[in-house]
Amino acid sequence: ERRIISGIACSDNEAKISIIGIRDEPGAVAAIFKPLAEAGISVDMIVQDVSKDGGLADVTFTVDKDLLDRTLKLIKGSREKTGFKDLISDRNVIKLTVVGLGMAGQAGVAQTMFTALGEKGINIQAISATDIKISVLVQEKHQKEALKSLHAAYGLDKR
Amino acid sequence: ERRIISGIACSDNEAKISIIGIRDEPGAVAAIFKPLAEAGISVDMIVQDVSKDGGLADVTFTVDKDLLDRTLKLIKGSREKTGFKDLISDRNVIKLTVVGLGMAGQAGVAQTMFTALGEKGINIQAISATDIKISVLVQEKHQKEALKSLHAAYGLDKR
Ligand SMILES: C[C@@H](O)[C@H](N)C(=O)O
Ligand SMILES: C[C@@H](O)[C@H](N)C(=O)O
Repeated sequence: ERRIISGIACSDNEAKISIIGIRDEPGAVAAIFKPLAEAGISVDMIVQDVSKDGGLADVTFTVDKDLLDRTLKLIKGSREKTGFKDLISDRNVIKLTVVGLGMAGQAGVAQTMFTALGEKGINIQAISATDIKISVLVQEKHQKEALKSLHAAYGLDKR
Repeated sequence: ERRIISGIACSDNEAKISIIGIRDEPGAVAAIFKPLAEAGISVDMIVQDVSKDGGLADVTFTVDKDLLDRTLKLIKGSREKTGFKDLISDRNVIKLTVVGLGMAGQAGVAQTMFTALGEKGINIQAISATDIKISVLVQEKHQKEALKSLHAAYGLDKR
């Protein structure tokens, strides 16, 4: 069975932050991330879906766990400017990433990942994929089982 | 001024699909993408944010424009199984991607992209970023101006 992915990675040093209800208008996310960029805080995963209700959108992203408190402080500090509705954070997440090989047959790469997690009852909290790279956030407690399931699903557990 | 990105790409052959209100429980997205994977339809960008209200989540993704109708048909066809609330699609989008170099100073890469678009009044519809790669969806009509602004923002317009 030929390989369709080049690797599976797991990052457990990330914390998730969700900013709820930012204005869906030009410049809104730029204003959100400005204080973070100025503080030199690197953001890893970023997920923002289209807005539906009343022109408000949400954005979820991850930063290193040890930068969480500082990041939350900066976001709250700029609330007057950015005007969001709610702020949620969670330290107990891991980011699982699968990288495809970009060959024919890639249609199944994301599907295989989602199925491998779904079948083990592991809930996917967020998905960020572009091209051949797919990242998902799940609860930290699932780490061992998630990696085992992913390796098996992609045929990487054969020795 | 040193380069902080390795490239800017624009894909104008993509159509956006948003599936609104899928159950936020294990296996839900797997069920959504199953018929697409079985039909050999490759999905490029995928964005799914955390759910807030009543355990329902949305997922937005892109496929080649010429596969849009077929994809919508397949999604509607499996609605009994997957049970979503709404289905929205849009052909008039382009995907802009910036790839960072993964060096120190990466904190500003996403910020620079968002600011470059925001300042030109270009609205960001969706964001999918992981590690050094950031992709956003904007309206097709903004293509020329968006690329011009991004090249200038990253100092790639100097000759
Ligand atoms: C929601 C946010 O992405 C907004 N549309 C912006 O362009 O900044
Ligand atoms: C919403 C969707 O991602 C769901 N949580 C799943 O795991 O499939």
